[in-house]
Amino acid sequence: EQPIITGIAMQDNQTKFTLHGVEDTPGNASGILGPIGDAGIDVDVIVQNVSVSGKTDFTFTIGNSDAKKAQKILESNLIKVNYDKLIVNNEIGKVSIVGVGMRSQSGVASIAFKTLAENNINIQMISTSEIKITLVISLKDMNLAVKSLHKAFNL
Amino acid sequence: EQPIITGIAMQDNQTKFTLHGVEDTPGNASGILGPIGDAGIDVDVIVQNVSVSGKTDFTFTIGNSDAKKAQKILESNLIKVNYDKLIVNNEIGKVSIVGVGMRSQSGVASIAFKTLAENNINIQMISTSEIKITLVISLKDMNLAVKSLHKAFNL
Ligand SMILES: C[C@@H](O)[C@H](N)C(=O)O
Ligand SMILES: C[C@@H](O)[C@H](N)C(=O)O
Repeated sequence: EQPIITGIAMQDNQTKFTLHGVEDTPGNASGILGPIGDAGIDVDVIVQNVSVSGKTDFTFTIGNSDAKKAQKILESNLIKVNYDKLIVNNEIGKVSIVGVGMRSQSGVASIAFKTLAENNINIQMISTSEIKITLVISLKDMNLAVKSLHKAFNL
Repeated sequence: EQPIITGIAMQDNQTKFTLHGVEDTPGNASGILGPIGDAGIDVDVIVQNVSVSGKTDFTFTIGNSDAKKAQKILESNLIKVNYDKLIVNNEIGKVSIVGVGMRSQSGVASIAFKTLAENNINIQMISTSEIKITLVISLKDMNLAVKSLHKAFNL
């Protein structure tokens, strides 16, 4: 099945929260997102990779307008969730390659990664699905990223 | 916009590769996926979280039948990509909550996380999009995960 790229989407008004060093045991993902959701905060990207030493990082992005509220919750309203450090970054941009049939994404993802590498743009986060390859990069790199990806995918 | 959950998808024939301690500098994501893609290996989930100390983990899943080939490439065919350790795990299962309008995912993700937590199922990896919340868990937890998620979402 040949992937069809339909567009490059971008978002530059988000804040990324990383709970660094969350214990990788049942209940912590729920313990973090529960209070955030209860406060009516919409969450966009959620990324968590595997733990290598019993601890992992739990990262999510939200709109800038909810950032203060979210920070307060994470710093004082979590129940039974331990983490080492909270990292907040609003100098991020989200760029997504949107398409269909990206089931075997290696080809499309490879082109995207290569394009950014050639433009010396660092990829901070990656999260993929059959219809979307989502990349979080530095806000300052956004224009160049979107422009070069459009060119790379003939859009 | 109210999210509509259309189903719980599962996959139990994948192998997860984690390159632990990849330098978080431009070119490494491309350096890893390029050779994998060139070998005709289809990649399913790709997850990379932020680096906290200049290094990060790059994880992807592929079908079990490609695992031997992928391992060989990662151990000897990468060019200019340094990493500390390669972690291979085929005792994993992928369970996804599929729907539409999960733009504000906190509600749906919260229910999913809570359901697994209540069943003492550890969530190893998380990757989300508007149409899919993808969770990687232990293979042995798959049946219970799928059953309890069906119940939680009234499917
Ligand atoms: C880190 C967090 O996701 C944990 N593994 C959990 O299942 O809740
Ligand atoms: C780790 C890897 O993703 C790196 N940041 C890159 O841009 O290629």
